[in-house]
Amino acid sequence: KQQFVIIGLGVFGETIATELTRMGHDVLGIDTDEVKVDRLAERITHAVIGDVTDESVLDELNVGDYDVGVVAIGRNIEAAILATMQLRDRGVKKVWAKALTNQHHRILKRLGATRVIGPEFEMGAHVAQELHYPMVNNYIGLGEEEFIVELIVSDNLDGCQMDALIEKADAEVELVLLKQGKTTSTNPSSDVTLHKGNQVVLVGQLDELRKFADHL
Amino acid sequence: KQQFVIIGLGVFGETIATELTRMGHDVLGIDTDEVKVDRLAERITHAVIGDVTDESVLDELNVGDYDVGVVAIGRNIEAAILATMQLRDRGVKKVWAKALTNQHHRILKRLGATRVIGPEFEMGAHVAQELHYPMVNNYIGLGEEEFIVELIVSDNLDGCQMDALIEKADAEVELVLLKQGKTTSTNPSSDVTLHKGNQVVLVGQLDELRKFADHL
Ligand SMILES: Nc1ncnc2c1ncn2[C@@H]1O[C@H](COP(=O)(O)OP(=O)(O)OP(=O)(O)O)[C@@H](O)[C@H]1O
Ligand SMILES: Nc1ncnc2c1ncn2[C@@H]1O[C@H](COP(=O)(O)OP(=O)(O)OP(=O)(O)O)[C@@H](O)[C@H]1O
Repeated sequence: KQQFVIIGLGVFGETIATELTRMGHDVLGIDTDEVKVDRLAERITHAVIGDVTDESVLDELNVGDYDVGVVAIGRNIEAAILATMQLRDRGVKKVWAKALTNQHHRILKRLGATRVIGPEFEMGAHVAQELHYPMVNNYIGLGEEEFIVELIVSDNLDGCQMDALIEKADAEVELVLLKQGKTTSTNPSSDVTLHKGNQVVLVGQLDELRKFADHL
Repeated sequence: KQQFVIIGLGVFGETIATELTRMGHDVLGIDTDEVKVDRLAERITHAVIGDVTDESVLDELNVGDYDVGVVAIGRNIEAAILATMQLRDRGVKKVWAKALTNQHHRILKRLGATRVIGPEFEMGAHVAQELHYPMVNNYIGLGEEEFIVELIVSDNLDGCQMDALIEKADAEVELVLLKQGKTTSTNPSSDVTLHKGNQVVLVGQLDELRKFADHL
């Protein structure tokens, strides 16, 4: 069980605050907006009206005692900057911050944010990939351009064999998991026949995965 | 190559528009904000100043000819609603829309959005999971409460054997991929010794994965 302070209770901050509370942690939420604070009063440990650009606010709340701080203010970069600095100055070890743009990202990192997240940017990139490769349902980056990708088999691939598809694309990708209906096989043989709606999980280098996807 | 119309060029819309253009598609971007439109003029196929609550704007741009429409307006729900309806009325087959809240999500779905995305909500849920389970780096939901999860081995698990950890937790989870340094093995033996920083990919039911994570 940890203690979290969430500064900024827009959709992003509120979601983090309520989810962490639901999972059993102590969560303090701070926002200038009374409506948002009231709405959360019953759903998180403590919801407080306060302006973080006022240093006394965070002092009175003893934020230095918290394990983790999350700065969930996007547009008001000055408030996000001040909140990040104040949390770090008071000794909060882990401070995650939301950033709207790449520039804000670099600023917050330099001011001590342990990690910076760009929800609109990251989801935008995700959506673009899904629109470009409609068969891609989800993916995980493993670093060094290597990805795990989940594809949903479309109509036109119904009845195809996996290894035939890999061979035709001449792509270095591997099948690691296959879910057909409710049955998941974690070591599927590559000559398996695919059916519409099946979930195919592959791993490979980005170029090879693209090569594979372009030949579908 | 497809034709996309992106309505709303905030961070989310702009990211989608620029990424799709970079991947070779035709992209029309529309926004009321001249500054945003100018900034994108050189980076997407067409960037146009326009207010989508004015029906003539979309008519003049022949949006009916586009394959896909993305409504990337979050706060102005009325504009998002009108944009969604107008795209569908003009025959755009695939319309994806951003929604800030669950209520907006249901409204946009009912008005014909093919798919609704909540970037702040989805990333908020993601961040909460990562804060609750610090070893979890990423995950993919396969449906029916089944997940693929990527963990990063922490200090205290350095030198542990995978099967010993699974046994100790008495959890029904399977090791599907292991990345140690730059080497990825897609069919790792479960008695493998883990080292700090290794990337471990497991699959299992949510309860079993939690059971495993709680025993780490
Ligand atoms: N100085 C401040 N002190 C405390 N809270 C603040 C301060 N400035 C802004 N906030 C709060 O931070 C929250 C998030 O601000 P932001 O401008 O990013 O809104 P948003 O884009 O609607 O958020 P989200 O994208 O998470 O829905 C708002 O609820 C706002 O009231
Ligand atoms: N009627 C409209 N016609 C065209 N564009 C609009 C209209 N209303 C809002 N927009 C544009 O939609 C974009 C996104 O609006 P929103 O209010 O969601 O801002 P945002 O939260 O800053 O976006 P993001 O979270 O993507 O950064 C803005 O650039 C805004 O100018």
